[in-house]
Amino acid sequence: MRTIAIMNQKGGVGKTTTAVNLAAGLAAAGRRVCLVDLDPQAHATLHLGVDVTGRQASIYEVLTGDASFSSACRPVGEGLVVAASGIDLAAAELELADRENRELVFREKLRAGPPEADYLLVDCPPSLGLLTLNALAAVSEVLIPLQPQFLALHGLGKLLETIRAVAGRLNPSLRLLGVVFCMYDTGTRLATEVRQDVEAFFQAARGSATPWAKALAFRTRVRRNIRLAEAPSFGQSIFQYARTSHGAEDYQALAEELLRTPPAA
Amino acid sequence: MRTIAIMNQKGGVGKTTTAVNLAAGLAAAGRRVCLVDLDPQAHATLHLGVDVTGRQASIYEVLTGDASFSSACRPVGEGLVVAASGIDLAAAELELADRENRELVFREKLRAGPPEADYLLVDCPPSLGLLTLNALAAVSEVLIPLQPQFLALHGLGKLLETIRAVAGRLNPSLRLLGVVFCMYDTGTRLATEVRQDVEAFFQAARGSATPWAKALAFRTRVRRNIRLAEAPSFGQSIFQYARTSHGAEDYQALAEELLRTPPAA
Ligand SMILES: Nc1ncnc2c1ncn2[C@@H]1O[C@H](COP(=O)(O)OP(=O)(O)OP(=O)(O)O)[C@@H](O)[C@H]1O
Ligand SMILES: Nc1ncnc2c1ncn2[C@@H]1O[C@H](COP(=O)(O)OP(=O)(O)OP(=O)(O)O)[C@@H](O)[C@H]1O
Ligand SMILES: [Mg+2]
Ligand SMILES: [Mg+2]
Repeated sequence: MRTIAIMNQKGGVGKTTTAVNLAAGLAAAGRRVCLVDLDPQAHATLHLGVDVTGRQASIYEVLTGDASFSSACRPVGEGLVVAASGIDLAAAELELADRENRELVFREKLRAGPPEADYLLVDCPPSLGLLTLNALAAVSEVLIPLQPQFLALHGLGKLLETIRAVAGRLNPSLRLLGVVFCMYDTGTRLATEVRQDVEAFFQAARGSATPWAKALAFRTRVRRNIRLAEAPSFGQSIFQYARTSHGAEDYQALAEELLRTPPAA
Repeated sequence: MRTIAIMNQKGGVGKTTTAVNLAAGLAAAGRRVCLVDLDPQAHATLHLGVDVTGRQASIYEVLTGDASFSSACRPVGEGLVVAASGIDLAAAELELADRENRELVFREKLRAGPPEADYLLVDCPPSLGLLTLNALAAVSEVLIPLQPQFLALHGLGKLLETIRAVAGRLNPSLRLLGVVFCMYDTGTRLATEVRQDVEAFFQAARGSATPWAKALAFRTRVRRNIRLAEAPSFGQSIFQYARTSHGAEDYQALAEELLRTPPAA
């Protein structure tokens, strides 16, 4: 099972949109996919129209209680299950704060009962707090959605340092798989400049002793496309909502590129 | 002094862009403005090109150490000072977690040494954690930047509940001033639908016993405009970077509308 955290502490860069549509794209290509929603906003859960009322456990009970990982998993379509989040997850960060090995709770639960899947994708909240650290400790690869804008680029250094710190302290096999440009405004000077900066940075890091030595900027760029913003209000992935849109094209291309890209770990 | 927290736990909706450009717009209208950066990403600090490397205190030392509030304030232009943040602020949430009255630390420091200003604006991180709670406990009004998209709208209910909880427990005078639509794609069906939903919600809440009984959707809408995304890379407000752009027009109109709107508190 390939395990990938989709994270970036910068808000609104396309983490959830990428996690959901990449998961759906991989499932459409015949892979078994488990999507984990580790964001208290529960947007990945909402995006796919998953119902969290009812008695079934959510990821909150898995992290803070005795619920097994698989008890939070709900099938949402051909080859895709979602470990759903609820707003109670916001309390988890403060509740876990006093625990020993508080960053390893998610990894322990995953190891105790791993899902039957080829890919495990984890949608992270826009912060470097305990929930994100739990994700980084549990996976082997990190995918960073990046909006090609100055404020979004600025935090990349801090992100890499966080990945290096987690690899050093909690999870030696953690590697950066790469960045994917989202909401890409084709043709603006800013987008081109940012993309060139990032590509040059990773070129220069080739072969270094860092967790990003094999990282790449994915060739697929996800263009800005209003259909991607509309799909969540129907509880659907972009493939269900607007199969012929640019958004569906780009996320299908991204899924295919990921399938061709060997694990960074 | 009018005190306003600019917050929304949804990421990337325009909090920092609004905090910085509204502060600059109010200063240009002759008001004395203090902008507080409570986000560990330090994007408001970065956006205005403020240098945090020297020996001067940042907001981290104010919250976790003995530094006074005014020691973190740096003048950045006519009538505008910034209480700057650094990436050490990320550690503040965990460091404050064990303190008594952990949500009131910022308020106490502000009361001990208030800045000489007509307006105090606080840029918040994309979460409902301790830093945001500190902001909500310290101010009288909340302004919510809202991207007119489904995922961004979905969290509004939770935001209002958080404001109500803080007003009930920590800060009885806290009121929602209103929402301002950012990155408004004029003409899309989604934007119009979301705007109408929000306006209808606040109409219906008029006169209720809630902290949002007087809230309004600001008439000024900030259109999507690439100049707003470029300005931070030059360390400038939109007024310095592109004075004739749509972005400058919209934030000037927002500043003027705010000056005409009586306090909600
Ligand atoms: N390529 C795109 N084109 C147009 N809209 C997009 C695109 N990608 C995402 N969006 C929209 O932009 C907003 C932000 O995206 P999203 O919520 O996926 O970001 P995020 O990084 O998960 O945010 P958060 O930091 O709050 O978790 C959403 O309203 C989403 O629908
Ligand atoms: N009206 C606009 N038009 C175009 N780009 C915008 C606009 N407002 C903000 N942006 C850009 O969109 C991105 C998100 O905005 P911003 O960083 O202000 O949001 P935020 O809510 O503060 O994000 P965070 O949740 O990470 O704190 C930034 O790159 C910013 O430059
Ligand atoms: Mg998200
Ligand atoms: Mg911000």
